[in-house]
Amino acid sequence: MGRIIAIVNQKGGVGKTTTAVNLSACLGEFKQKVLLIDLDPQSNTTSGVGIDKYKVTEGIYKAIIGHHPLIGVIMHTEFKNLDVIPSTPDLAGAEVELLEIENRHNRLREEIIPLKEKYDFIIIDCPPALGQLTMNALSASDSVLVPIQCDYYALEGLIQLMKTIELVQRQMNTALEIEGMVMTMGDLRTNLARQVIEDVKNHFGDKMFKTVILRNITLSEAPGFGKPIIYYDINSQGSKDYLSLAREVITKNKET
Amino acid sequence: MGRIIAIVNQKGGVGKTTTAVNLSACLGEFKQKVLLIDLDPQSNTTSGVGIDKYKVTEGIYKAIIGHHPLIGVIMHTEFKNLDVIPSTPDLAGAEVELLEIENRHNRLREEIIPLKEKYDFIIIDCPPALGQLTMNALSASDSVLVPIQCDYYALEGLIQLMKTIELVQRQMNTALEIEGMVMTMGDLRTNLARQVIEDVKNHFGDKMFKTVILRNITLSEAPGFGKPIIYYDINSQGSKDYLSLAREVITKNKET
Ligand SMILES: Nc1ncnc2c1ncn2[C@@H]1O[C@H](COP(=O)(O)OP(=O)(O)OP(=O)(O)O)[C@@H](O)[C@H]1O
Ligand SMILES: Nc1ncnc2c1ncn2[C@@H]1O[C@H](COP(=O)(O)OP(=O)(O)OP(=O)(O)O)[C@@H](O)[C@H]1O
Ligand SMILES: [Mg+2]
Ligand SMILES: [Mg+2]
Repeated sequence: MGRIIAIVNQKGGVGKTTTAVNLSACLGEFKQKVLLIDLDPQSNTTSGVGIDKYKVTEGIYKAIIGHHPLIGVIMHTEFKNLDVIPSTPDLAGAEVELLEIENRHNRLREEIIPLKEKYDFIIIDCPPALGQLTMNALSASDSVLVPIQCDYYALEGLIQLMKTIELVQRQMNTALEIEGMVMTMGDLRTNLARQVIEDVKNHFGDKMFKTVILRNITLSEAPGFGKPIIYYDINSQGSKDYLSLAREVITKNKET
Repeated sequence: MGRIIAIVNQKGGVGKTTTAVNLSACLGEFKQKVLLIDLDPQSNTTSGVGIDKYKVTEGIYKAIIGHHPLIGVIMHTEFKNLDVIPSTPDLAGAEVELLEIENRHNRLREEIIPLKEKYDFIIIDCPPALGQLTMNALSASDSVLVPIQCDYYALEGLIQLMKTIELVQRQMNTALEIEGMVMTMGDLRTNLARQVIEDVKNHFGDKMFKTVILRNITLSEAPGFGKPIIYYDINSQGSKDYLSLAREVITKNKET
């Protein structure tokens, strides 16, 4: 049965999309069947795997607002074992539209259950907010993976994020676990990065992945070519880091 | 009469808060009286000027939801000519609460008009979304300043952002202008950054500020000490860049 992991952090620009796209591609490289869902109206995940959001007619919006079965909006990509459900520009309206729907937080959860048998992992990229779309992802997921940038402002939002996760665990999804925290954009030459990593380790202990994603220019170049890092430059630091993260995620889930 | 500038970009982590805090402090250095408003529930601007959001009892939430006059929630800071209206954790609920209020997009606009006489500049930091809070800021402002990170994903959201600004200009605030685009976190040694700057220059021409904010570790260290960059390290690249941006903003507005 497939494991559903939501990539969440309301702080902007911490590497949610970069982690969603590259973790998914690396899991696929290790023969895991992966479905990547873009739940962010910015559609960065969609373009990160080479799909033009303006050419897509049906995406996640049609499933969670239009009751269209999810299976009908799945697209195959050119990358090994990687399917994707794209986001379209109309998703920007979903934050408000969901407020008027009965059982609004469970729309994605209801639709996603039939897909768990078809994939080993379902990865959901979320917008930088704790609004209706992110609540849908938290309600539908088995666990949450939190990218944390090695910067001061990124630490500030963690208290709020943990409170929201606890709220979801109590009221919407008692089975929701923490998959882990992954440090991103780390420049280990600086005191600040080392200090932030130390702080997170003290707070979250073994929930922090051993892999630290280092700052690496190729990770920000690859989206311009619509390719995950291992298909853009397999020898880059970014590829090493995300392959290592994927191995940790597989090992952790094989044990259970 | 004070000029109200909203710092807006729905893409996360592009330097909205860093620009709001440091531009405000630098304008204050040049003897401009500045009010900085934190309209983001993450409260990064509030902590960026050394205020503990958990110790603040009244902030922007009380004014736009609670009809409390804005003047009553202004705090003085230790920095020259810089006052601030902080954000408190209850602001996180405002995105949904505003939907039930009559005339929801104009709450801030109604409250802010009396303050225009007391300040030379009012700077508003916004969350990474085009929701109700950002719409309030766009409706209340004379102009929009858009930070753009020198990265591929940051380019993607600009079409959506410009459409939203045009919508606001047509329906809510015909006088809204573009103050300008400022390129941020530029590492000019990389092709990507130079290419992104070139693209923005081709699209937006003279709306792009001449100042490019370079990537500079001191800019991400300063928030940890609750200080704008010119009070943390006046000799840093970050101080030079934001002082230069402040000079451009003053020159541009003196002409009018
Ligand atoms: N390890 C890294 N090294 C260098 N650049 C990176 C790294 N990870 C991400 N980036 C770049 O940093 C920017 C922010 O990353 P990304 O867009 O993945 O964050 P996000 O959390 O998804 O943002 P948002 O909050 O807007 O959804 C992007 O331009 C990306 O290319
Ligand atoms: N020029 C720069 N050089 C180095 N680091 C920077 C620079 N500008 C901003 N940063 C750092 O990058 C991160 C993102 O910047 P910031 O938080 O200001 O962006 P934002 O757009 O306000 O994010 P959000 O979308 O979450 O509100 C912060 O940790 C900040 O300290
Ligand atoms: Mg993203
Ligand atoms: Mg911010």
